[in-house]
Amino acid sequence: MGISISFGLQKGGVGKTTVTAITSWLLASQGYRVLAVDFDSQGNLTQFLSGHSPYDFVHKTSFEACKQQDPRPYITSLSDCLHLLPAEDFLSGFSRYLFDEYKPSLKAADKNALNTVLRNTLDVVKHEYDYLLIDLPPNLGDQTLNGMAASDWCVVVLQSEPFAFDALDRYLETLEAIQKHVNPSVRLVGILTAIQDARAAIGQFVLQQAREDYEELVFDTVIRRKSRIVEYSHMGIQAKTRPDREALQMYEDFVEELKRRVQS
Amino acid sequence: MGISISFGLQKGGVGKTTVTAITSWLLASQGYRVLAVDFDSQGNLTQFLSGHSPYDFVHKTSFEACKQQDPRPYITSLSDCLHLLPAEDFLSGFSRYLFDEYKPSLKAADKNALNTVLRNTLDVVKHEYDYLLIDLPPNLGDQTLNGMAASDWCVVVLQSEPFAFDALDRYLETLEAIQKHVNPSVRLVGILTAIQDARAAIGQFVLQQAREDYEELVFDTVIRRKSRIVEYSHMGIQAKTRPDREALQMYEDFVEELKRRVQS
Ligand SMILES: Nc1ncnc2c1ncn2[C@@H]1O[C@H](COP(=O)(O)OP(=O)(O)OP(=O)(O)O)[C@@H](O)[C@H]1O
Ligand SMILES: Nc1ncnc2c1ncn2[C@@H]1O[C@H](COP(=O)(O)OP(=O)(O)OP(=O)(O)O)[C@@H](O)[C@H]1O
Ligand SMILES: [Mg+2]
Ligand SMILES: [Mg+2]
Repeated sequence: MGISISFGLQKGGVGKTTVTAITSWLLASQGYRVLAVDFDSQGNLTQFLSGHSPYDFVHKTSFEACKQQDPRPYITSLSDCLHLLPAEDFLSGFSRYLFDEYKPSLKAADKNALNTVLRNTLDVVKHEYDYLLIDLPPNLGDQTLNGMAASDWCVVVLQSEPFAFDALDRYLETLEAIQKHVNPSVRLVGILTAIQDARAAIGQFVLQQAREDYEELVFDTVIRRKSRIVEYSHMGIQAKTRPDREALQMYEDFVEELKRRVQS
Repeated sequence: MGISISFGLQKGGVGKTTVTAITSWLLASQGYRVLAVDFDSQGNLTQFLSGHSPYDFVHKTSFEACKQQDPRPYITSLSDCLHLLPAEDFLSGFSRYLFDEYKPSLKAADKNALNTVLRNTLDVVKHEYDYLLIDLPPNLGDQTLNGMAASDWCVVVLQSEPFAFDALDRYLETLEAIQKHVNPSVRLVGILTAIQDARAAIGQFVLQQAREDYEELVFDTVIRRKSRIVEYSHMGIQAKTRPDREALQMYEDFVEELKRRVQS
């Protein structure tokens, strides 16, 4: 199917990595072939899914893949269905690379070429996967622009708190610009609340405001704050205990909604 | 006194802006002259302290201040004791500006000159304030490097969760590099846990690990998660109700520890 989906927002700590990781894991457990693409130099997705430090993947990351326009030597297989293109600190040189090395190498002065590096890279393997899920850093810089341009669908990840909500407009503007100038077929699949404090009135208020302003774009599924989810980030996802089932159920509901929206 | 203190970590959403905002407000309420410096293009500190959207300050921000090496035309007075140097989206062009405009304008090829732009800018007014508090974005890019180089003291802001803890080493490495090459007098004042989930075992575990690895560097004060604090981000800080007193007490304890450490 080769459906690429990115998870972004320029606000920090809203749950982008956690949603990308658990969604990748769930889709793979359902038998879909999944490539999880870490495009944040922090390497959190890499740590989450591989159980290894990003430093274990030095010089074998999405950065090398982009420089060579081929991800195949750098994809690591976590299971039959779940593959990972890791990230590590050197990826922080991505913008520098685009301007100092990639741009001078281009024959024509194509301003948009800087934004399609990741897309060209993932195109080499896109048909080999059902889903390619891309984790993005908390800013609207070159990694996010490339991530949007490489996506068939974009998920905006929200925390139901005011600063995250404030960041929505600017994210959507940026996506529109990518649609207009770089990738006319990328679409917003929806706005997901990935950390909701159930008992906080402010959380309810922000979610309500999101639903008023963005209506059916907002996913029905709301992922609540559960400490079990924090434990997965280093211990790995497990589906054994009751806290596991309560935590994963919310992400399973999201995955069902996501599949319905992207497969229609 | 002219003490500059930055609040940083490249992990998103750990509480940098909230700590910078409430610390600024508390010090000002104690009679200190405070300049709050927003150096994150998201403008969250600007929204928090001014009550206005960052877009209300277009072309009157820390970016203009840096380009002109003078913040005075752009400092806005929120009260007698609390002044703000705002930030807004155009600040995302800071790195571009450093490489495309500032660097070519330098007579000597001084690699470190790119890192001292904010310091030179704040030096113009440093003596007019007791404290200059700098809020930084969630990455180790040019704004954070400039923020560290402009600081007498750096506070690392932690959320007691694994990914934030993982980010500590790289932050401290970066600070050491700044100490070595750019600003020998900048010092780490300490590591502050700014969002602690009291009942989560993982939160206790991470805090304990921080205390084992970094010992007296870790502030004794731990700021717990309280939804009242989220409400301040748009409504402004208030000190009226019981939830206010419970929330602000933790930041007051931090401010006392901070003052002891920087004034010794
Ligand atoms: N539903 C949830 N319940 C509890 N904790 C969560 C939940 N989702 C994420 N977290 C925790 O919140 C923190 C931030 O999440 P995460 O790192 O996934 O966000 P992010 O948007 O990728 O952050 P960044 O902007 O730094 O990349 C992590 O410590 C994570 O374990
Ligand atoms: N002690 C606390 N209790 C409850 N909520 C908090 C606390 N500290 C911060 N928050 C909330 O957590 C979210 C993240 O905080 P904040 O924006 O200050 O972090 P940040 O590190 O500046 O994020 P970024 O990396 O995006 O700049 C905000 O919605 C804020 O209101
Ligand atoms: Mg992340
Ligand atoms: Mg912030």
